[in-house]
Amino acid sequence: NVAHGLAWSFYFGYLKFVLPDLEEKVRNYNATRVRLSSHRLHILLPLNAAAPNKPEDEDNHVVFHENLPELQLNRAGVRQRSYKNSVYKITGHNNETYYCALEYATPLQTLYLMSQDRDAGFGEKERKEQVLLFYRTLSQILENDLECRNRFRLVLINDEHTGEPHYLSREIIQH
Amino acid sequence: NVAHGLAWSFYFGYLKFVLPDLEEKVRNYNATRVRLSSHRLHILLPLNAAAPNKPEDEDNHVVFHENLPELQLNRAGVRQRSYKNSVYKITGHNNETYYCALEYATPLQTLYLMSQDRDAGFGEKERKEQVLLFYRTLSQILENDLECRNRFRLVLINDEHTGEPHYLSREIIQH
Ligand SMILES: Nc1nc(=O)c2ncn([C@@H]3O[C@@H]4COP(=O)(O)O[C@H]5[C@@H](O)[C@H](n6cnc7c(N)ncnc76)O[C@@H]5COP(=O)(O)O[C@@H]3[C@@H]4O)c2[nH]1
Repeated sequence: NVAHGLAWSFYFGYLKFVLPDLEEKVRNYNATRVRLSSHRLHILLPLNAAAPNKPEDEDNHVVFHENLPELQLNRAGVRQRSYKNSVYKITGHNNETYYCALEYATPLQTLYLMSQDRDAGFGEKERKEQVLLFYRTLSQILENDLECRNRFRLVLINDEHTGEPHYLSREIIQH
Repeated sequence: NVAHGLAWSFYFGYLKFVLPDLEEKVRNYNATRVRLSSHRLHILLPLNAAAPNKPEDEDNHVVFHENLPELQLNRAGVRQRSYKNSVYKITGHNNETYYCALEYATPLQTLYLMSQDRDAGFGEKERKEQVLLFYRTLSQILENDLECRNRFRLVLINDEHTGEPHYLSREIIQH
């Protein structure tokens, strides 16, 4: 049950300390730069685990704006390891603009690559159920952490979107 | 089998691209700075998964020297995500000095924290066997990647070292 461990890893190794820290950053950001439409970190979960490195490649209505100031921590021997989040400008179909910090759930890239590697013992047909298990496990973990629970939004993306060029921006704004 | 997924994640999400990139960095580093005793990334695997954030806390003969230049990549929506490795100076018991890039295997921190959280479904007595499963799985994966195979050293650390203050430096140098 790979998704179970990856959800816990995403929490203990990242969200548990990044989400509380983000709260502070986002408050300072609104005061001085563009006004964010939401304070929450939007975490994108494509159902087929195919997470690209640049959301623009999926939908050109999702455009990188700039990075928030980085957080630096000593982690497991790496000195001043850097954690940063990216703010995107999203354009809706009525031309409304929506700014927020967003990223794909990076562990889904591992699920995807494992399903393609015959040594990893994990196939394409298990992938979707693993993404759903990841989503359910992560939701429960984050709900139980008072320091995290209102600071994120898990956005399940149904990417069997035959040729709809702006499905991603639509799903983020509508959410 | 949490350790299995964490080993694959450590490979696909980190070592697969960091190890080949490190080769280049280390060659430039030797030419201009301190001479590294080994080009390999030393990855520490404490058997009880208790990986501290600063190795100095375990053994003051392992001292941070400086970071290598960082690698920046667009990853899953995060723009210019930073990957860096730290060079340490290790002093042996004959006062010999040994310089190398080293870090604890970060996923072991997840194993440790999961074993402490009663919701994670994973107890302290399974922890050691999960560390060994992580070690075996990771060894196989890295051995099969020609771009990785001579660029790392997995250092299993037996940390049931009753009061030996320099067990870590000894294990790194002797390895
Ligand atoms: N030593 C070290 N230095 C790094 O820069 C690094 N980056 C990743 N890893 C380890 O490789 C594996 C794969 O990483 P992935 O990004 O898929 O998952 C990551 C990712 O989903 C999220 N995360 C961690 N750091 C960041 C970050 N800086 N930005 C975004 N997401 C992050 O939280 C998960 C667990 O992180 P770690 O528990 O630190 O260990 C990871 C993991 O075991 C690293 N290990």
